[in-house]
Amino acid sequence: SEQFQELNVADFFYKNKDLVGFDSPHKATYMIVRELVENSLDACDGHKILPDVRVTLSKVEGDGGQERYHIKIVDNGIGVPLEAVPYAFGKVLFGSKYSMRQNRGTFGLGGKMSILYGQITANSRVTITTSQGGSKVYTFELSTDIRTNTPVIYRRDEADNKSHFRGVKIEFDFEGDYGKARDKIIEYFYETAMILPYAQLTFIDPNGTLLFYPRITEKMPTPPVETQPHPHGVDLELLKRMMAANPHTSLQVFLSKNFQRVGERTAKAFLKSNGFDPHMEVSQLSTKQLTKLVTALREYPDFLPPDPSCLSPIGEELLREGIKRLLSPEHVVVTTRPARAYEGNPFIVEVGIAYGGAIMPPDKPGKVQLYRFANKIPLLYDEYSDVSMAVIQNINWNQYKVKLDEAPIAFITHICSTKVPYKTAGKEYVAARPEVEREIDLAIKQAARELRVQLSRMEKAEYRERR
Amino acid sequence: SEQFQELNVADFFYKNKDLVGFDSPHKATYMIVRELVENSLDACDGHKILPDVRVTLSKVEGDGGQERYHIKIVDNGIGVPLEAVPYAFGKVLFGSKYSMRQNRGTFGLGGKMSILYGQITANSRVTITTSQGGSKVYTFELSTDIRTNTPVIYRRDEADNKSHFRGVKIEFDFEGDYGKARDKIIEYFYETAMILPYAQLTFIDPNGTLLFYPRITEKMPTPPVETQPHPHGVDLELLKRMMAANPHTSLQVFLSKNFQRVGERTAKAFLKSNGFDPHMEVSQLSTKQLTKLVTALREYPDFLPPDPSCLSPIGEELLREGIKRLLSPEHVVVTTRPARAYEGNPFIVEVGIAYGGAIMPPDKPGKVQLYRFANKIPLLYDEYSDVSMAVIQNINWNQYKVKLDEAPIAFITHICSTKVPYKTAGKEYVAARPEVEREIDLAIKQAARELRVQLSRMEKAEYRERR
Ligand SMILES: Nc1ncnc2c1ncn2[C@@H]1O[C@H](COP(=O)(O)OP(=O)(O)OP(=O)(O)O)[C@@H](O)[C@H]1O
Ligand SMILES: Nc1ncnc2c1ncn2[C@@H]1O[C@H](COP(=O)(O)OP(=O)(O)OP(=O)(O)O)[C@@H](O)[C@H]1O
Ligand SMILES: [Mg+2]
Ligand SMILES: [Mg+2]
Repeated sequence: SEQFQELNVADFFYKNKDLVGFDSPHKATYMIVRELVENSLDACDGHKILPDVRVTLSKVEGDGGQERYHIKIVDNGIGVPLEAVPYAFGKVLFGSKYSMRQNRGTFGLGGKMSILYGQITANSRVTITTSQGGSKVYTFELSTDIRTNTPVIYRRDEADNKSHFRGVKIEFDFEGDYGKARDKIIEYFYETAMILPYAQLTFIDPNGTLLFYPRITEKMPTPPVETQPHPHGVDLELLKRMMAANPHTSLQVFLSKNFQRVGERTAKAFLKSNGFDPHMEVSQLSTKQLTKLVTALREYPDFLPPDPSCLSPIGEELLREGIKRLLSPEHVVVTTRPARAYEGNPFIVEVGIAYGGAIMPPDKPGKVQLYRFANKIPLLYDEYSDVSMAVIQNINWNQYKVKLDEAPIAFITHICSTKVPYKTAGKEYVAARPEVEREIDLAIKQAARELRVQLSRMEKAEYRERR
Repeated sequence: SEQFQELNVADFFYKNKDLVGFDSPHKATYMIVRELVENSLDACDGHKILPDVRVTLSKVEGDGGQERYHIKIVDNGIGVPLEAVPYAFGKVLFGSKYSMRQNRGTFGLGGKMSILYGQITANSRVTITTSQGGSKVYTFELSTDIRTNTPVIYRRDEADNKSHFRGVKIEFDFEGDYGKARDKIIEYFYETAMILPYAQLTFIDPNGTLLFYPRITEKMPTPPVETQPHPHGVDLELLKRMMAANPHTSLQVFLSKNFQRVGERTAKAFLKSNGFDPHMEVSQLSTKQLTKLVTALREYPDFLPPDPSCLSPIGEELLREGIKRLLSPEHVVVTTRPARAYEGNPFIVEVGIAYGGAIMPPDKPGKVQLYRFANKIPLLYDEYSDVSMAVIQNINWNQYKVKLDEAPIAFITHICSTKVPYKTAGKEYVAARPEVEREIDLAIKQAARELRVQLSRMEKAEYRERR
């Protein structure tokens, strides 16, 4: 007969680490570096701090078998408040990225899975040193009790912040495979530097190699601002939670206070046109009226599209500069689509096409040079499953005078959103949400048209020269 | 500044339902049918019960907007014990499939996500009727409190089991899109019937169409038996938990009692050759010795390979019959690989190649006809990301005298394991674990060689005829 069991969420992800991208020692090595770097970058550019992130990966004595490494990462971000430290690093599904604004982090899982991997493979505790720039610096030594999903604190020290440190330092051991992961890790830093010219990145690898990307500008984009849900993204659960918080508000005030792009006048017009009394108290709505309201909100065409101030695109100038620096092409075309939404989640698509110069034609048919980014994170896995690749492969390139199998062409795509539709909890690639797919398609075609103009202009010039 | 928050696991999956495969109304419609059918089939063939599963999907009045459906599924499985019902259907990460044997279910999530989808989109409660064949039948009306991940019981009735019902009946409403999901749902039943000739499947769709697959044999494979972990799959967390349960056992007895394929003699030989005292009490091991023990267990070459009695392959005869019935080919070749393991998880790969007859060549280059199964579940999504497709596309088919783009050929793959390395929590496709990839590769090549023999035999016969 069946044995019933409740699984704690930390236990679930420990047993199913494949679902979070930790499915082999080399992949785990990559994931650990990227998850920690992404946390550090969020702590910097999410707070208008010019990032300075330093990672050291060194080989240490193992038990034989898998190779063992020590990772150390230091950043100059906003640090973590004292009381949150054990949970931020020791409790799965705990974090500060559950808000409605663009962040690299989103699940409350990545940093913990990295630390947990060290705990399971190398019996390593994690040492966290942090300060928020105050007079004190705190150091914790932690691990996670997987079966109860609670942090275990072995040590907690407080010291005077003599060096005025602000940020986070994390250290732990884990078993991995840097040899196999190296190319991807180097690529990850390279592509991150490409789109973040305001960041200083330092990586010292187990071979003693120093990878250093200096800051080349002090100009930083405005950090995104938290926003409210858009009515097109509402569902019954969300509406019920909002109403539970404000049961005695009138419908009209309730809508205007809880949703973006809904002022009192818009709320009134919406309610009247859908047969609701604007002055009715929300707690008075019957269940039938609730579901009717959800459908009406999702379908009402006259709400303004979502407010993009919760987003932070790379920007055309920075993207163009980054592509030139990374790929040394002869031609660069960059396109930004207007802000759209899928299920009420605002998103912006930015695309670049680079042509000629140092770019080589593909080495075999069917191969496409594509650099993918999501919320300023380089995506280096599963490219042939990604929506951007599918879009590029489905375009009829003849009409742009491009032979995809022979042209010295490279594509760059960036999707930024309050909720990137990742297919996996390891953020490996982006699912083909119709609204997102459409914007990537339009952006690539727009850029392709512009490229064709540039190429034919150049052909004409060369033609005249030869005559 | 950052706002810290703890997210309940039900809330996490509600907000990230894309990660569980519920990323659009038509996909959700498919997922709901498959998750419920898989639960019913597990409740039958996991207990040597000839399955009789009946699904009815009907259209009901919605609020306008998305189409609304009512789903009803009835099975003749073992039913659910009374005290477990609210949790089995109302608590995320609760189930009976966390054991070390082959089941369709594995995460403790699928049925709940389906029911939750109905709750969120149609404000629907779920009605569960069950009996384990006793004198009583129980009916529950439930929903899930997402923020606390606890079931909410609205109604609980008990009645005399006059009709001697044994099994489960589930009913709820949800918003979906059957029009778009129909082809995949029909295919799902078709392929399930192909490999389960002992199952009776009934599906009545919203158009009133009846899909009926009668049982065509009463022969059923032996249900898999729960086994213990294999030493090659141990990690520190697992070892610590085993030791916490038996702190005063000697190392030798501890290993032989807690692992499969480790008798006391093997344990003694292993311990001595790795410098451990077989009579030492497990609680006496230092942390350093613990990690050394883990590595030694994972690497010791002289443990027998995992015991496959925890697995239940389709079987060559049943697979051959099913392929013939489904595809009406001229030639069928079927291969079973020996039981192997990845990370201590036993798995078996079964492969079929069907050629000629009713099978058509691909309608465009690069397309491959592939039917994938994992733990007897048909996989109908993301085929070009799946390990089986990658293996087939990477084989040099010239040496088997097959032109993949022109041949009337179809492939069938089945991977069964105590833990199928799914890439996503929606079980959409299988990741390319090296050990699994290798077995699929060897199986396909073995079948291809056999096919070539059959084809050249036929060519010779035809040649002789023509002379
Ligand atoms: N270097 C850091 N500086 C400041 N805060 C940090 C740092 N690293 C982690 N944190 C805090 O710890 C939280 C948890 O991090 P974790 O990586 O586990 O999840 P996340 O980043 O929120 O989401 P994701 O799983 O998508 O990465 C973060 O939300 C952040 O508040
Ligand atoms: N039709 C059924 N008959 C008997 N037991 C059932 C049935 N449906 C669900 N259950 C029980 O409820 C549990 C939870 O089901 P659920 O689908 O949520 O998770 P699971 O099947 O264990 O794993 P997965 O998420 O992989 O499907 C099952 O493990 C099983 O014990
Ligand atoms: Mg993170
Ligand atoms: Mg299930």
